[in-house]
Amino acid sequence: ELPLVKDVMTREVKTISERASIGDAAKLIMETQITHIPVISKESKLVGIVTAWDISTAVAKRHEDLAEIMTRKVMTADPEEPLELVIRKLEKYNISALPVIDKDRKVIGMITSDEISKLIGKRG
Amino acid sequence: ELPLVKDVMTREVKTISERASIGDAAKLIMETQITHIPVISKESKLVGIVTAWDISTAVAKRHEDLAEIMTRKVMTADPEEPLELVIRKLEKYNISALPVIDKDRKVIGMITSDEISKLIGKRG
Ligand SMILES: C[S@@+](CC[C@H](N)C(=O)[O-])C[C@H]1O[C@@H](n2cnc3c(N)ncnc32)[C@H](O)[C@@H]1O
Ligand SMILES: C[S@@+](CC[C@H](N)C(=O)[O-])C[C@H]1O[C@@H](n2cnc3c(N)ncnc32)[C@H](O)[C@@H]1O
Repeated sequence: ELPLVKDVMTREVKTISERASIGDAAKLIMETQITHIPVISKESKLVGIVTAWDISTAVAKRHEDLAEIMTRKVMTADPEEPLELVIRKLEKYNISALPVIDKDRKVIGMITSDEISKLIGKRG
Repeated sequence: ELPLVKDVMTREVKTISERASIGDAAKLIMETQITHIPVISKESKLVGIVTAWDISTAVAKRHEDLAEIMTRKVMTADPEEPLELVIRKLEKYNISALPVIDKDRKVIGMITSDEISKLIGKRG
């Protein structure tokens, strides 16, 4: 049987405030080597996601503000969700990570194709 | 048994010339939605790799040239290599993709954690 999201997700999530700048997001992505950063409101609720791809696109389009480049309609995962559903969502939207949220839309983890791919060798 | 790299790699690879600018790389990443772009010489040999993460880092560090931000020591894969070795390399270096090269260091494919993670559901 496949594991659940909560068995594979990372729990130490780097997030950024919606009031941050593109430079702040770029610095956080550089320092953590993480490419997907959930954007949160003052009440710590998920309001968007900004990725290295978005910052690269900002360079191509000469955008200046985080609000211009972050994605607001975020695909998320539930900790009790089976991994197959997550894999299908990642494939359908061509994305590489999903924030895991609780009932208050607080970010409690991240599940990534990097982590999922590591399961292959272990399952034989 | 696990597949070989050649069974999982994508063969349509977007590459960029080492004489390109950061703006050219950012535009290619935006248009293709691909985050890992092999950098090739005039003779089409692999000389580096530039990713969305590198362009994001260029924003944080205010770098101006592709040569400043691309990684020259590229981790690659061989088409006949077993997938387990690839998964170990990705994990060891915390990277999400490997160019697949032939004996002349020409890029013949890409293997990514995105593609590998899609195998999970199928193998049951
Ligand atoms: C289409 S993907 C292509 C590159 C790569 N697969 C990735 O995930 O970054 C790039 C876009 O997907 C968005 N994205 C990434 N993860 C997302 C998620 N969980 N929900 C919604 N959009 C997401 C990013 O904000 C970015 O605009
Ligand atoms: C350490 S990773 C962290 C982010 C993400 N895992 C990724 O692969 O982009 C970012 C750095 O890895 C480098 N990189 C990505 N794929 C590589 C490869 N196949 N060989 C060498 N360096 C690579 C990039 O050039 C970038 O400087």
